Amino acid sequence: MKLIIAIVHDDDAGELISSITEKGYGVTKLATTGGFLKAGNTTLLIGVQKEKVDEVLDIIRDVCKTRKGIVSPPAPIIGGTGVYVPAPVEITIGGATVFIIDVDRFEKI
Amino acid sequence: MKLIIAIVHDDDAGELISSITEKGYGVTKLATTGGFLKAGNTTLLIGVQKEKVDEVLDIIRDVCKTRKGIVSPPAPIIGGTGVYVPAPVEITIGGATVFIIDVDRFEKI
Amino acid sequence: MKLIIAIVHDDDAGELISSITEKGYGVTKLATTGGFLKAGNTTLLIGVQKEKVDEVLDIIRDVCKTRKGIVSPPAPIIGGTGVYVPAPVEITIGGATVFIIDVDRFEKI
Ligand SMILES: Nc1ncnc2c1ncn2[C@@H]1O[C@@H]2COP(=O)(O)O[C@H]3[C@@H](O)[C@H](n4cnc5c(N)ncnc54)O[C@@H]3COP(=O)(O)O[C@H]2[C@H]1O
Ligand SMILES: Nc1ncnc2c1ncn2[C@@H]1O[C@@H]2COP(=O)(O)O[C@H]3[C@@H](O)[C@H](n4cnc5c(N)ncnc54)O[C@@H]3COP(=O)(O)O[C@H]2[C@H]1O
Ligand SMILES: Nc1ncnc2c1ncn2[C@@H]1O[C@@H]2COP(=O)(O)O[C@H]3[C@@H](O)[C@H](n4cnc5c(N)ncnc54)O[C@@H]3COP(=O)(O)O[C@H]2[C@H]1O
Repeated sequence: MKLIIAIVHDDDAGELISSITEKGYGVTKLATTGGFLKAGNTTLLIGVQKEKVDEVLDIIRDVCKTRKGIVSPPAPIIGGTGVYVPAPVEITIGGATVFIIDVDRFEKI
Repeated sequence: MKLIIAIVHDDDAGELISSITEKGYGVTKLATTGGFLKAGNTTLLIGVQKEKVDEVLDIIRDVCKTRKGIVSPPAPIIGGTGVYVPAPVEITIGGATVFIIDVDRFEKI
Repeated sequence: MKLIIAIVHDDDAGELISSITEKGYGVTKLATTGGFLKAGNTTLLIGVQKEKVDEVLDIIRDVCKTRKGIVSPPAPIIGGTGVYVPAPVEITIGGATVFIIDVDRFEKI
């Protein structure tokens, strides 16, 4: 058994969960927040048999798209020759950040 | 050290947390959502010494009960001979889904 | 790759996240609840290369302070000689409770 911890964009979470449950897999959803952009995102816990990990990763690849995010500039910089307002910076937010962890024991009670 | 990740029904969470802390164990609660029924449930993180894992599993077995859930039918199906409304399907929701993970290092700062 | 799961006090979370992202590390925040005091706290997921774990632990040590918490006494005890109201008990809440877990595979999709 492996535990897949996938951090995905909120806009992809609904479709991703449906695709995962349609294939008969179990999934639990956590509402989380990105440390850098401080925007809400979604973390999924997906426990699967070892030989099914790649199938679930394929579903994540199909559904989760790369997006652009805007990092609001730090406060304007007041220098000798006037005020300088740094332009907002566009960054790329990946489709998913995925950690795969070994599960010692799995119990359904 | 092992980390127990237990996904339980909201109605069992309060009693389960009390039973675990009364025995002197540490526990952290996450409000989560089931992927299939889309209903709220509770995920507990319980870090325990390896030889105490079975004692905590016994507490979970004592407290967490199996329940029935209703899966609302998909939309009515409109066919040649009229409208067919599939009956709601009753499914069984287990007492707890438990992942036990090995902890490399544990630090209290 | 290691996954650091750090449970910290809400009051330290903002500064801790900034210090971690300033060093270029990724971090995801979960709003959680302590099992014993039933007060809100924060759980951080921080995926880092193995040789960077100690640097992140140092950041956590710098930022997270030990605090006092009050455990409200259980209900007053009515005995033969009158009502006895146990005094509130002061306990120490550590700076951080940290689990470090081995990651089998890490994927950026
Ligand atoms: N310290 C830093 N310096 C410069 N740029 C930074 C940065 N931290 C993040 N970014 C950039 O900002 C995007 C959003 O990060 P955020 O922390 O809000 O949201 C993150 C975070 O919640 C989670 N995440 C990513 N890497 C992680 C890690 N190593 N550990 C824990 N969570 C991670 O996945 C979300 C998306 O990450 P992704 O890498 O696709 O996209 C990241 C990355 O492009
Ligand atoms: N392998 C796994 N990885 C991560 N989390 C897991 C998991 N297995 C179970 N869970 C978590 O535990 C809850 C209860 O699962 P249980 O299997 O007892 O009870 C399940 C099961 O009887 C059924 N079910 C779940 N997924 C299904 C699927 N893909 N197809 C058919 N039935 C499903 O619906 C009940 C409620 O499921 P729901 O998703 O709402 O809520 C799930 C989910 O949050
Ligand atoms: N082994 C473990 N597994 C999972 N999560 C863990 C854990 N150990 C600690 N935590 C998390 O860290 C928070 C702070 O724990 P700390 O041990 O510093 O500070 C604790 C400790 O001094 C005391 N405490 C906790 N559980 C206790 C128990 N069963 N009996 C007596 N005192 C307890 O109350 C403080 C606040 O506890 P609270 O539960 O509200 O909040 C806890 C809990 O959310």
